[in-house]
Amino acid sequence: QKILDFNDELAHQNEHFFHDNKIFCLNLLSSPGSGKTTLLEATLREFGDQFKIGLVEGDQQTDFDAQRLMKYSKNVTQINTNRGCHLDSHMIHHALENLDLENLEYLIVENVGNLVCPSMFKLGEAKKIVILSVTEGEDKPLKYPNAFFESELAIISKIDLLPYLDFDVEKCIGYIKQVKPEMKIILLSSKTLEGFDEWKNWLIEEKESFL
Amino acid sequence: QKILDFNDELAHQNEHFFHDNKIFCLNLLSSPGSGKTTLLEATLREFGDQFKIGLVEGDQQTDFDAQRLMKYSKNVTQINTNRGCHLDSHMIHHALENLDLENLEYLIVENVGNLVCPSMFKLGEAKKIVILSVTEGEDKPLKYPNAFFESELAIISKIDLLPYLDFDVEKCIGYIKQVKPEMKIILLSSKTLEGFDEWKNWLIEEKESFL
Ligand SMILES: Nc1nc2c(ncn2[C@@H]2O[C@H](COP(=O)(O)OP(=O)(O)OP(=O)(O)O)[C@@H](O)[C@H]2O)c(=O)[nH]1
Ligand SMILES: Nc1nc2c(ncn2[C@@H]2O[C@H](COP(=O)(O)OP(=O)(O)OP(=O)(O)O)[C@@H](O)[C@H]2O)c(=O)[nH]1
Ligand SMILES: [Mg+2]
Ligand SMILES: [Mg+2]
Repeated sequence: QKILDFNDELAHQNEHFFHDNKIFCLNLLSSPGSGKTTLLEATLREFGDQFKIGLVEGDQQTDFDAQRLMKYSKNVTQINTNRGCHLDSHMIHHALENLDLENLEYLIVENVGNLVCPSMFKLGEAKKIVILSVTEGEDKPLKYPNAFFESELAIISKIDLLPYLDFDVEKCIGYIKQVKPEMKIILLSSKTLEGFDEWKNWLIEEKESFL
Repeated sequence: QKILDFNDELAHQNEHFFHDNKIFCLNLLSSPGSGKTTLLEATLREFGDQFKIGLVEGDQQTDFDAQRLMKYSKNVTQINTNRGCHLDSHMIHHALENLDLENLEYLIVENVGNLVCPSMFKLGEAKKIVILSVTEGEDKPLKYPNAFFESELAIISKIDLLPYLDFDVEKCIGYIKQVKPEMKIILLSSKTLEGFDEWKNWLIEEKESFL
């Protein structure tokens, strides 16, 4: 409990910092391999010139994800947790030192691939986003409810693979709404860019109304 | 650390119990939706009459996975961790009370879908098995090395989907061997049953040499 309280305190500090500097911070949660990094690659490619975006990459080990994003942006930093299963606000606080924060509009944090632990640790973000890929199965929202309950946007990813799977989109949407009735849901593919207009609009509108 | 030591103590107790009763216990680790339950469904369907198998299902919430397995076997019990990110030896100790242990040959534990935390908690199992689906990407073994380092078998699942993905099987095998050179690797599909002979033989041989 003490650990959580200390984390929350520092999360509030981060929150104030973001607010004072008009930075819209998003925390991306999902299982390993749901498509977080691929989504960010496509986001930088498609909108990287229109929005000023800073990125924090979290992984147990390697800087593979940061390396992938650095093909499109210099404003990227990698955190390794080693045995840790989630990012915390202390890590974020220090990660900011490695980024160009001047005129930053968005700070997007890709959390460690994990549908359980990251949902329980605030980073000071404005909103959490949970990503579920169509290859994982429809029942994940009910089996891992915290990650969905704590998020304000659920992205159903890799929809270009739907023809090859028996994934029931409507069932999945129903399960998400069971956990969080007011959840905004976007279906997209980082491969075909289907759903990317909706994703872009969400980024614009949510930042507007938040700041 | 105290928590880990207490868990290890109870894990040793479980280990002794399994040894005395000639039960071969396996702990299945993977991300959410990698195909653990589907593998167990197919395993029960294909070999459930030849091997006496008991099953422990672990999830944050719901008994969906236990329900799925109960279509094929009565010897199934579900543990809910609620906010917990992994099963522990205390939970396993109690779960055994709900199973028919008489003449049991295999006890297979499906851990909470999580590629980080379960690798750090012993349950008293003979071996850990890590499952990685081809839809998750090749680099997971290096990014989540603990889960692979602690396992003796790596199953690459859902191989029937390979025609629709650009997943590099050889690269993935190389990454696994980087983390654990002696890792036994099986490629399989729970849908087409490709690789199931290998899986069956592994179950038979490993139990033989362990007990
Ligand atoms: N077909 C298809 N594949 C995708 C899509 N998005 C991601 N992938 C594939 O899914 C795999 C994993 O993608 P990543 O972006 O690395 O997933 P991640 O969530 O960042 O993984 P971690 O950071 O390790 O948790 C890769 O092989 C990607 O090519 C998509 O929209 N369509
Ligand atoms: N094409 C294909 N799909 C599979 C295969 N194995 C599992 N799936 C699908 O993958 C999805 C998830 O499968 P599950 O067996 O529920 O995965 P899991 O690892 O038990 O998930 P959790 O228990 O929630 O961590 C389901 O939609 C399955 O139908 C396979 O071999 N081939
Ligand atoms: Mg990633
Ligand atoms: Mg399962």
